[in-house]
Amino acid sequence: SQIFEHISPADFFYRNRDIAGFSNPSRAIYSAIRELVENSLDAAESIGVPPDIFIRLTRIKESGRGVSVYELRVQDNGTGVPSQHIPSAFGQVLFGSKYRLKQSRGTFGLGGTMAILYGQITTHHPAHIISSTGDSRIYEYRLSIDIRRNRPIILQRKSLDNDHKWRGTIVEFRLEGDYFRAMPKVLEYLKQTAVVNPYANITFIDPRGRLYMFTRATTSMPPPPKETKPHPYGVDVEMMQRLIQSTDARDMLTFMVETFHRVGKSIAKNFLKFAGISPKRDPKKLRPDEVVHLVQKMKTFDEFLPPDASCLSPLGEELLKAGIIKEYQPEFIAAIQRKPSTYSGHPFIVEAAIAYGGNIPRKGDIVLFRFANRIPLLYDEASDVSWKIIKSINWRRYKATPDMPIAIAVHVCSTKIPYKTVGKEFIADRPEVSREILFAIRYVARKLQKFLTRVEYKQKELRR
Amino acid sequence: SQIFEHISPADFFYRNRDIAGFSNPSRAIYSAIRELVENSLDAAESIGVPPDIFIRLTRIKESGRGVSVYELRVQDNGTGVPSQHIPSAFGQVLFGSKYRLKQSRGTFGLGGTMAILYGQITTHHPAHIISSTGDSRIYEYRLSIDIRRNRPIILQRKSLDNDHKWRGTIVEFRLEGDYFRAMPKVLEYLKQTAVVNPYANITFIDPRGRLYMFTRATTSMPPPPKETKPHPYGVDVEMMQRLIQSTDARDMLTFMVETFHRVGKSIAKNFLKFAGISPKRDPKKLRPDEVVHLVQKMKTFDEFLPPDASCLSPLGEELLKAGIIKEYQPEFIAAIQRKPSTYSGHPFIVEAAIAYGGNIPRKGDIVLFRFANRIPLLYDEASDVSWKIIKSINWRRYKATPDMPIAIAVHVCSTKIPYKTVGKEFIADRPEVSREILFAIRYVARKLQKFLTRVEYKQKELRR
Ligand SMILES: Nc1ncnc2c1ncn2[C@@H]1O[C@H](COP(=O)(O)OP(=O)(O)OP(=O)(O)O)[C@@H](O)[C@H]1O
Ligand SMILES: Nc1ncnc2c1ncn2[C@@H]1O[C@H](COP(=O)(O)OP(=O)(O)OP(=O)(O)O)[C@@H](O)[C@H]1O
Ligand SMILES: [Mg+2]
Ligand SMILES: [Mg+2]
Repeated sequence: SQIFEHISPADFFYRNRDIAGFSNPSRAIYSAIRELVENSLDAAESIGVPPDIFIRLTRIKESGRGVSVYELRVQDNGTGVPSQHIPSAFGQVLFGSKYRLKQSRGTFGLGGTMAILYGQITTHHPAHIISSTGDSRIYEYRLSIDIRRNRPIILQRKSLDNDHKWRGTIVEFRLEGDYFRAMPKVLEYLKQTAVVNPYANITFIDPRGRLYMFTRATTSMPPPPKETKPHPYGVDVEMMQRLIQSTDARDMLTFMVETFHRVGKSIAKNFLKFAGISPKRDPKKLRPDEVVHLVQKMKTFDEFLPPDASCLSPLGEELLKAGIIKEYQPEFIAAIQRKPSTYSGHPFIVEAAIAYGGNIPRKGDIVLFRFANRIPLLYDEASDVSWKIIKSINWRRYKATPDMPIAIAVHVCSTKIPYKTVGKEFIADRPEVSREILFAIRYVARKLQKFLTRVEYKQKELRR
Repeated sequence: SQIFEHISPADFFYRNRDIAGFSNPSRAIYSAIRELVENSLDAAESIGVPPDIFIRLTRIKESGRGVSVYELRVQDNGTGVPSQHIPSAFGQVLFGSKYRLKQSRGTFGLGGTMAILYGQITTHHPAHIISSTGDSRIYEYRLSIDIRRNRPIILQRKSLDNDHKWRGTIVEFRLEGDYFRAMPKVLEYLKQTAVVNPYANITFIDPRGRLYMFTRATTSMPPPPKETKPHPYGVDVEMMQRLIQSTDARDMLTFMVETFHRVGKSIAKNFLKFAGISPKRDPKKLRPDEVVHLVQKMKTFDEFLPPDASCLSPLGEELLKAGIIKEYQPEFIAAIQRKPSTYSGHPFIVEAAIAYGGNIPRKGDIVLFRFANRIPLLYDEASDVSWKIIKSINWRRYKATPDMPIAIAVHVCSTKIPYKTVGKEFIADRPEVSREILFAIRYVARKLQKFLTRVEYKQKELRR
């Protein structure tokens, strides 16, 4: 007969590690490296410091059939983790500092912990964390994860003098994997990461002792993303109830102005009139059906201002083109940064670039580069919303044919990227986001069309 | 400065509902229907009863832009849910009866709850559950979900007389969606579900009042899947520690025999000798490094017997061919059921069929049907391991060209399907599983090759 049980989130991701991007030994190496590098980039950027990241992957011993036990060590000059939070940050799933409404690479609260968990189940070796927030102490932990209870087990804890006021984090742990199969993707990831984060220094020493240095091209950092308020468009009933629960506002007018992004008094007044709710009502006294009504009206009121781009950190057209130019020296390149838009309360910006010719390979299909919050997405291209949009476009309208050497780059930045997978492989088909990607690609496709028309014209001229 | 928080699993899937298959209004309708239908199929099969499933989707009101509020009602004649578990079964994420080592459609403990959660955040309407296990009472609940605490809120609970000894479950809730966009996929899902579960009656009334009846072709049920012990090959350190923790065995020989699938005394003796561990040792007294050593030796010991097929419930070659035959009347069809294999302790069986000609469309690509534990997988084909394998095969070797009308069906059954996504869209690239799929497809491809060779020969004969 049936046995009903509940399991912890760590147990869920342990049992379903394919879902977190740890399906096989080569994928595990890729996922572990990218999760730690993304944590380090977030950590340095959050204090406006150009990131210095050192990655070392050492082979400890062979396990057979291409698989070995490796030790991965990633060091950064970021914020560091406060001592009391180190065990949970690395030993508990669904714990972190990125649950705010702010653009960052991390979003789920489980990437770093998942990598350590995978290391633990394949090698049983505890994780070694050293960190300081730049104060007078450096903290050193050896941890393992109690997977069934989703909590860290502190095996050792030391506190050391921090005479040099070092600030940063070192994460070191062992895992079983297949680096040599993962290598092309790992190197491609680091290379593309360096391109869209040109202010970062990334150093990688691979198991054969080879040194890869991606030296920063600039020390100037883009304006950092800022925490923002939810945009009223697309807020759902649950979000609305939480906002009502946590507000100090005593009336609906103040609630609308204080709670939402770019809602001033006059817009708030007009909206409340449109929704038929008195501005004097106490938000906490709205009935459930009134809350539903308010949420539905928020979707159809068209006077809300679009989101302000300043809370986000897009690449900018120059940086988006830079990677393609460096790689392919195309004959033609065009880029666009769309105005900010919003889905489910989250502001986002789509940027796209298209390039033709040069050394772009002719592979019978457009070469697509995808980025989200400055992270390169290298897997499952065919499931990504950008790919589907490219496939849905009739390229002949733009004088482009499948045998032409064409490359497209798409970057989406947002307070929350709608990833379809926990492994952050590709972006889901959210209507507002796919619409923006479609418009961005059509815009640059029209620029390509003008170029191809001029080329065609010149060729005709030459033949005469 | 940084704010560290933890979130509940319900909050995680609320914030990341794209991950659970609820990205957009049409996808939400599809996901809600399939999650409830799969629960109903599991519930009836678990007591060996031919499933009778009634699905009704009613439009309540329009919300604008193609999106409406619908009411979804799914009724079955399955086991029913014991009264004390109804709130958690439907109102708590990561709770369920399918965490055992047994083949079933459900595996994560969140599908039904996720559908209800999505309904709640889009309509704020509580869920209505009626269920009885066939005893003297029927229980009726109205529930909502406390998302931040991942627990059910019981709004109403009634207990009614069950004079007719009814047994089953009715789940009724409202959600916002776009049925007309979802319709082709919903109907395809129900049709393919009926094909691979020919003993099930499925009735669907759509929002326009149209009745779709998929009447059972037989009342004979396949032998039900059985709960089994983990297979020793591919067990990891965490699993090993849990098995050691929960065993009653006082010595390693008894532990090996009682814990693992198809390990008898002589195999256990040989393995322990191979691993250099005395059969008399107390499992609970093994040192951590000895546990790691044992796990590694389990991967390389080649005398373990392959899994027994009897714990699994494959379709069988006839049933796998039946759907293709009915749909396309092909000129040629061949199928294979591979012997059981195992990954990470989970036994699995791969079945494949290939068909040529008849009404199979020539779409420049092979038509692929994918199934896992008798569930049709209709999304993200290009990310699925079966698709990748088909793409990696050099079909010219088998005399097949891309313009030929070829269809392939692949079914994987296992105590755990390695889904890549929580929405169960496609299967991850697990080495042991992809190997089996590759061999199965090659086998039927060789049969196709023989057929195409005969066809080619006959055509040459005719020309003379
Ligand atoms: N190198 C680091 N420097 C500073 N803080 C870190 C570092 N690595 C992890 N953290 C902290 O630990 C938390 C948990 O990290 P983890 O990677 O598990 O989740 P996340 O980054 O929040 O989200 P995601 O799962 O999307 O990566 C982070 O939110 C951050 O606060
Ligand atoms: N129609 C039903 N009849 C009987 N039991 C049911 C029914 N629907 C749900 N349940 C019970 O509720 C539990 C939770 O269902 P839910 O769909 O959330 O998770 P699951 O089916 O276990 O896994 P998955 O997330 O993969 O679907 C099930 O394990 C089952 O015990
Ligand atoms: Mg992270
Ligand atoms: Mg289910």
